[in-house]
Amino acid sequence: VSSKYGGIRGLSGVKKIIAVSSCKGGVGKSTVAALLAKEISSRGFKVGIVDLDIFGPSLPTLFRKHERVSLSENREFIPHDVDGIKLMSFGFLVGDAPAVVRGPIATNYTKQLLTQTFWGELDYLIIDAPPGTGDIQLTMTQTVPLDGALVVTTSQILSLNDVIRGIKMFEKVNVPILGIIENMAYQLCCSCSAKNETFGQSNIEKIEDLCGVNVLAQWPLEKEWTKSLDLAIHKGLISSSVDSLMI
Amino acid sequence: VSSKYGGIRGLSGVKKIIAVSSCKGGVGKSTVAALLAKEISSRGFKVGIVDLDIFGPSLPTLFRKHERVSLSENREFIPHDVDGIKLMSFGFLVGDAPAVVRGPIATNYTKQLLTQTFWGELDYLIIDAPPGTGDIQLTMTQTVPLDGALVVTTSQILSLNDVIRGIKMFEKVNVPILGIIENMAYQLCCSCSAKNETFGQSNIEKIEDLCGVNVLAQWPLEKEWTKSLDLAIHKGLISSSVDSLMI
Ligand SMILES: Nc1ncnc2c1ncn2[C@@H]1O[C@H](COP(=O)(O)OP(=O)(O)O)[C@@H](O)[C@H]1O
Ligand SMILES: Nc1ncnc2c1ncn2[C@@H]1O[C@H](COP(=O)(O)OP(=O)(O)O)[C@@H](O)[C@H]1O
Ligand SMILES: [Zn+2]
Repeated sequence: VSSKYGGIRGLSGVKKIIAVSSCKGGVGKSTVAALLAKEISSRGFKVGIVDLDIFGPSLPTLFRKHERVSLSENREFIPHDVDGIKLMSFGFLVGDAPAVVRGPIATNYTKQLLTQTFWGELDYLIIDAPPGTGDIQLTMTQTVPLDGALVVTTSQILSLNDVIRGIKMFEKVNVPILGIIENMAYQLCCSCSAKNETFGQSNIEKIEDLCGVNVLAQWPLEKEWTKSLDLAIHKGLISSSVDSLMI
Repeated sequence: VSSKYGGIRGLSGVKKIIAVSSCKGGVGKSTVAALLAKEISSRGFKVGIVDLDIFGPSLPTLFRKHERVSLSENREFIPHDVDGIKLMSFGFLVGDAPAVVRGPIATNYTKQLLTQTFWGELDYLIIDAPPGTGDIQLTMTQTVPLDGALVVTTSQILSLNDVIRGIKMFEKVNVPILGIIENMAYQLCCSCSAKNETFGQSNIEKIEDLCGVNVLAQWPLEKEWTKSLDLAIHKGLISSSVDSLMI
């Protein structure tokens, strides 16, 4: 039994833990995390995702799974399995109503989700972290050692400071930043397939210069992804993004 | 001297006051407000804009004006004049550093900007309100009677509740909602000029059904507008939007 994760029973079969973060909601972080998980799973690896957003869980909607999870005899949460991907979320505990919790209760729930879920053998556990750098994110970095963090943003990031603060949070605890994925960076014309950029390059270059973090990939605005997480539409791009993560 | 605005000296020459609002930052509210002001001004009307965002003033950047304003003998702010449009903003008081103020100080500053600026004769005063429904927005509705409010949003509004709360704030004080402008709703292909929708229609229809507020216009994602407020690029659209405002 691996002691890599400090002897936490539920994580003893997990090989690598990657956090997917963002500095504000709505940039598509959960969508990106889910598509990356599906791609890694399609390569034959065992993958799990844990969604730490207490206030707006993502996994029930993304994977169309709304049932509660059951408990093992050791009182650990048994994650859902959808197409071979293990899933755990607050949405599977309290249903769709957003939890009205604050402070210490939220951090306790966060620790439970991370340490009391029985994942079994996983090559990768992907953490879908809530946007920002608050208590829940700090709890995440303090509760489990992360092998890497990926930042999801859009080219319209209006506050460079927010992105930089997020990057610094991981650097402070020596978590390597795997890179930035710029989501919704362009749209392929529905008529002629020309690439139409959304906002242009300037902000992303500034972050690269300021933090030394590089943009791994630019993903398109893909309306189909608002309806279903179809890998096939941009398989080459998602696949090379996973390659660039180099995990 | 008109007593329409409760005998506030600085507003005594103003015929109509319109608020431009949004429920979150970055939807392009200030850009839309400025373009509408320029269009109205191009029709020969006297227009002023007051930007109430203490923490992130918009007008200095949009109109490339950074000098401080001077005071009249009555200690009223003398707004800037750029191409015939009168402009007032916190950015013209404290420079580009965002003010670090909270609560009562912010509301006092807001009242001052609204009531102690000498606008002279104006057909329209446009208020660029900060996003949301906090103290500053409430102070605005309590300090000056508004002839109408316009809501700016994007098709990716993730929280219908926020939009609805904004609309209700105006309804509570009997301010007519002139309508919604859905910004960045589509992009014209740079290659073939086909219209590529950004996110689709569903959220906007829900708001229309829930609140009985209609979408006046859909404006495109126009990269040129991140560099300069050029009316000409979409003159027909901006012009018909002003017609639809029916003010
Ligand atoms: N690349 C994309 N193309 C089109 N829509 C996207 C894309 N990424 C995300 N979305 C949509 O944007 C919204 C927010 O995405 P989500 O993944 O929940 O963002 P976050 O986790 O950052 O809050 C959802 O409606 C989602 O379907
Ligand atoms: N229709 C549009 N097309 C392209 N860029 C836009 C559009 N509207 C706004 N922007 C850009 O989006 C950013 C936010 O716009 P801004 O007007 O400051 O939004 P808000 O007042 O809602 O915070 C700015 O960089 C602006 O140039
Ligand atoms: Zn095209």
